[in-house]
Amino acid sequence: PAHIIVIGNEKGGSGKSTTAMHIVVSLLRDGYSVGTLDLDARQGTLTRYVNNRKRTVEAGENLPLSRHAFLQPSEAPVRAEAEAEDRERFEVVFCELLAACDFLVVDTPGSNTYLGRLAHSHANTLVTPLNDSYIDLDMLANVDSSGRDIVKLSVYSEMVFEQRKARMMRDRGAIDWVVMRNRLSNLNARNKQDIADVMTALARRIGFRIAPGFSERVIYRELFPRGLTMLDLLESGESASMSHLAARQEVRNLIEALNLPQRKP
Amino acid sequence: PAHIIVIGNEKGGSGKSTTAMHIVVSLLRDGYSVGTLDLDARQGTLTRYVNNRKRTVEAGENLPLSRHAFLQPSEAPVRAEAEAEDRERFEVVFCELLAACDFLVVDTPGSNTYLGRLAHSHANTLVTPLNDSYIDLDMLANVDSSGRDIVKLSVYSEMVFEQRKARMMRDRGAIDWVVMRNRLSNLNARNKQDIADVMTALARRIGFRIAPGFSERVIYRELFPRGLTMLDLLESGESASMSHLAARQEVRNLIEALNLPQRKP
Ligand SMILES: Nc1ncnc2c1ncn2[C@@H]1O[C@H](COP(=O)(O)OP(=O)(O)OP(=O)(O)O)[C@@H](O)[C@H]1O
Ligand SMILES: Nc1ncnc2c1ncn2[C@@H]1O[C@H](COP(=O)(O)OP(=O)(O)OP(=O)(O)O)[C@@H](O)[C@H]1O
Ligand SMILES: [Mg+2]
Ligand SMILES: [Mg+2]
Repeated sequence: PAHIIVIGNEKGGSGKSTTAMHIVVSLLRDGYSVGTLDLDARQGTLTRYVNNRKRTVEAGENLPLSRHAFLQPSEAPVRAEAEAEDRERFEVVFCELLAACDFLVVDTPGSNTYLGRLAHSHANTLVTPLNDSYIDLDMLANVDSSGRDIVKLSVYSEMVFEQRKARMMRDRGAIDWVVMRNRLSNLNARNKQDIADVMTALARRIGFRIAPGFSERVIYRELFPRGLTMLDLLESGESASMSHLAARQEVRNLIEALNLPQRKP
Repeated sequence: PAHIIVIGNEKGGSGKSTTAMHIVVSLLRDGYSVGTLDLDARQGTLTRYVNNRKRTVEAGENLPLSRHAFLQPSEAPVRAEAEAEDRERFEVVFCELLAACDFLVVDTPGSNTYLGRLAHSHANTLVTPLNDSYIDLDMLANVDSSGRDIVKLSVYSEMVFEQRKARMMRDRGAIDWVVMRNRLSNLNARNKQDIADVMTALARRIGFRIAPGFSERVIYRELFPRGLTMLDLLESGESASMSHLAARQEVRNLIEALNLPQRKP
């Protein structure tokens, strides 16, 4: 069955959909079959990215495509019914992709939803991107006014803890939780170091490991209308700027750090 | 009654809470009484920012504070009941702050919620920050693969349209919708221009105006643990770097562009 990679962070705009697409394209270009599941169907960023890619293929480009599905949250008027409906639809789509693909990449919303929590409880690998920022950090842990000491754990840490328990109870499975910084700049050495120090302490305390992340580069977002990533450009022989090559290396370093199981592509 | 400024954008991480706090502190430092209402109580970014500021005041700093309230969404099991509960709690808190303050700044979640929509329908001024990115733009309008032509309007534009109608029906009031770019960099001239062109066309088409926005600067986020903004630092005589002065000017330019009504501070 597919190895499941969930991209999660309750904090909005931390880079989940961007990270999801770059992991997807990297695996596709290595020859794997990849399923993509968008649980943020109202925003539908991943769905649009995949549809833009299809549009580019229909216009004549030869690009590998993922097998895509998305789930609209139930509109049932009673919460328990809506959750039951969400769960049923999730299981149908999830099982289908699980059987059909080498890897299944699930994009979750930047808010606390039943479908998002359900996906977390099914992850083999959980990838959490976050901005190099105390505001993003605040969803993992509250810090004191020096910005150096952890005062208490915060809502997203608690959610992951709950879903790790759910996973353990369902099938004794463990979730490999990998956190990466996103939109990093070369400047701001002091803020960067302060946050890195808190993250190192937090990693030990709540059980995640830290992977090399992505710098702030326009190449991570300017190809969205075409459904492309820099991996597609470079490997089709388009001219390569320094930033494109550096970005590709960042994506490769992340994939390497994820320690994904070997599959025959 | 207070002039109501709602900070809204369904897209996560566009800079709502950051923009909210900087507008709040600017108005406070000009001597106005400011109410703050956090409708994103689970994430609670604005609530934490305000509490961090209180903590700094309790430690001896002399800083103006907003009058703060936050609303947890109802947990009622039936959707219609939950919305009725949310509406009642909103009206109590809202009326109180409306009567007590010169300005009321409302921070909304980066997702589609009943409380968020309700706040939009009560706005005098709606401020929408967004990243200089096709991914953020996608919540206002879908564009074609060239990234230049608008294909159709998207979910957040539709939401604002609905809430403007609701406002018009309730009290014939109009919402001044101001959109600003956030986390701008000096690089990426082509992507920046392409997005600026789409925004100009969109502004005419859906009825918003564009205000000068904020650059990407660590000073917009590194003071979060202390509950401060660069306006507090500069005006207390702390040493001012070029970036701090430039950031303060960006905040002042935004406030100016908002065209807020004159109030006796
Ligand atoms: N490394 C990067 N370099 C440049 N821009 C980036 C990078 N990562 C993300 N972005 C931009 O930052 C914004 C947020 O990214 P993205 O939409 O992927 O986050 P998200 O966590 O999926 O957000 P949401 O919570 O709304 O689903 C987007 O405008 C995106 O284009
Ligand atoms: N102008 C800026 N310069 C530097 N960093 C910024 C700027 N604006 C926002 N940020 C950072 O970007 C991230 C998103 O900002 P913020 O939390 O204010 O957005 P939001 O729209 O309120 O997000 P959410 O949808 O999760 O409520 C945070 O880490 C914040 O510190
Ligand atoms: Mg997303
Ligand atoms: Mg916010």
